[in-house]
Amino acid sequence: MLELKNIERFYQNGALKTYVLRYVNAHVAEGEFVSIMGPSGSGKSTLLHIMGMLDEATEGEYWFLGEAVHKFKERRRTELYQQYIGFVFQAYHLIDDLTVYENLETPLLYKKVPSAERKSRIADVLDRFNIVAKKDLFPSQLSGGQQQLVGVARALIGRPKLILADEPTGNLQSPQAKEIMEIFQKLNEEDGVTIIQVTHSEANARYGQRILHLSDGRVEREELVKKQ
Amino acid sequence: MLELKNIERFYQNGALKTYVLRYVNAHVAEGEFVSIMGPSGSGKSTLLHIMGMLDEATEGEYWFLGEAVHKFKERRRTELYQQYIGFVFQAYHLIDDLTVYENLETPLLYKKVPSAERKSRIADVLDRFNIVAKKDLFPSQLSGGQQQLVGVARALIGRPKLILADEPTGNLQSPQAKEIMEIFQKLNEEDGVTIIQVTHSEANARYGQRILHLSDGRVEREELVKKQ
Ligand SMILES: Nc1ncnc2c1ncn2[C@@H]1O[C@H](COP(=O)(O)OP(=O)(O)OP(=O)(O)O)[C@@H](O)[C@H]1O
Ligand SMILES: Nc1ncnc2c1ncn2[C@@H]1O[C@H](COP(=O)(O)OP(=O)(O)OP(=O)(O)O)[C@@H](O)[C@H]1O
Ligand SMILES: [Mg+2]
Ligand SMILES: [Mg+2]
Repeated sequence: MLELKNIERFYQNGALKTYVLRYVNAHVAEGEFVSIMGPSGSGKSTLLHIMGMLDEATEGEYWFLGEAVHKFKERRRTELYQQYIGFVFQAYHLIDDLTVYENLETPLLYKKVPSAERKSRIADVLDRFNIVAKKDLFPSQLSGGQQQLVGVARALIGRPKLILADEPTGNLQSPQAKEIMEIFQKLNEEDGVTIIQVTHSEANARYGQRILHLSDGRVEREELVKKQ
Repeated sequence: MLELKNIERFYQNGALKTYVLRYVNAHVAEGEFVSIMGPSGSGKSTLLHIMGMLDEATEGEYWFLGEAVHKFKERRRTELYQQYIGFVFQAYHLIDDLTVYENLETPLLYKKVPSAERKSRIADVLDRFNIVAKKDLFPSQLSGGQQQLVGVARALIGRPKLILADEPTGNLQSPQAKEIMEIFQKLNEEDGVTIIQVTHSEANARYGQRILHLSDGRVEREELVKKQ
């Protein structure tokens, strides 16, 4: 599904060059469920943004569904993102002046889903996440965990081929966190959705098949998840 | 230290009245370390904001260090907040156009701490949290966990009498989360700082002495933490 070759990402602040990712090589096949773990600042969110074409590497190649993304202009990357990817952001990034309903509708508008189908998918996801009562509220009127749930729901509602989830359960209680991981697992096992999650939870990482351990911007080691 | 009597908080959206807190009674003595737990949307952040005088109850009394806060104007509440309280926000709320250094300096300016003392306290906390290299960056240039650490550091740097922490370790790896909880424990046991934390982590709750379990805006039950 996607392949990163010798990816580098640095930031230039005046004279100071900070390498955030270096010599990163990764391959994720369609239908895989992979976790990325590592200390704060090790480059996990940066790596996920590059995979999601929301950021560009400063060096290296990124192949997505056989296409050379590193050669594309922003317009083409945005098209691919809207068509194939559902992204759960670490800080949610809901649109403040859209209601919950409108935030959930946005990915469906990009995919040109017809009106009746949009209504039914939004109703379905509001119901499954138990947030029907919140549909006309704005993000600032929701609790932290509710905002996170809307962020997850928004990433799934367009039925993407690839889900990129950055700490999707950080603000949730264990029962709700478990619910989210079971939804991911079901999408992966039954619908063949490829999932790459950043997590600092060992429990969450066990839902996947493989773990990439990042440290200081490099993939320090890979671990296979042993199922009991 | 603080006492809440029959606290109620509702929101009015048009004709709809949503009760977020109801019949809440709570007493926290100076030097206590209390945790607040409960499902998403149960009112934990709302309760913490009322305790921190950042929000007002719609009914009931709030006594803080023997003073009737529910009778005060905003100016007096802000004074008390700046003088006695360090607040760790669930969504960090760092000031985007101030650097890390300036964000950390802000509480010290409110407390009229002299310049040399400010410099030394900021240097000390940057060092302890291992973020010296980030001091001149802006919050948007930090990782999620780094922003959370700066939020915690900013709450502690003014040496408050009362720390109110809303999910202070949600975006941190276990070793760093443990470090934060040990800092809290030390401040509580050695300096008598009163600590009230909202957490969904059982492990974090064990650092305190008592747990208030919230459900649908009420204190459903209290639990004493049994030390081994
Ligand atoms: N302005 C508002 N209008 C309507 N409802 C609101 C408003 N602000 C907050 N709420 C509601 O208050 C309830 C409690 O919110 P609060 O942030 O205290 O929950 P919480 O227990 O901290 O949850 P979490 O664990 O998800 O952070 C939520 O259901 C939220 O939708
Ligand atoms: N604009 C920027 N300028 C300089 N450094 C930056 C910039 N943006 C990000 N960084 C740095 O990139 C590093 C990696 O950030 P990233 O968000 O990928 O970490 P992370 O592994 O997701 O951490 P966390 O677990 O805390 O979320 C951090 O040290 C951060 O300070
Ligand atoms: Mg991150
Ligand atoms: Mg909250």
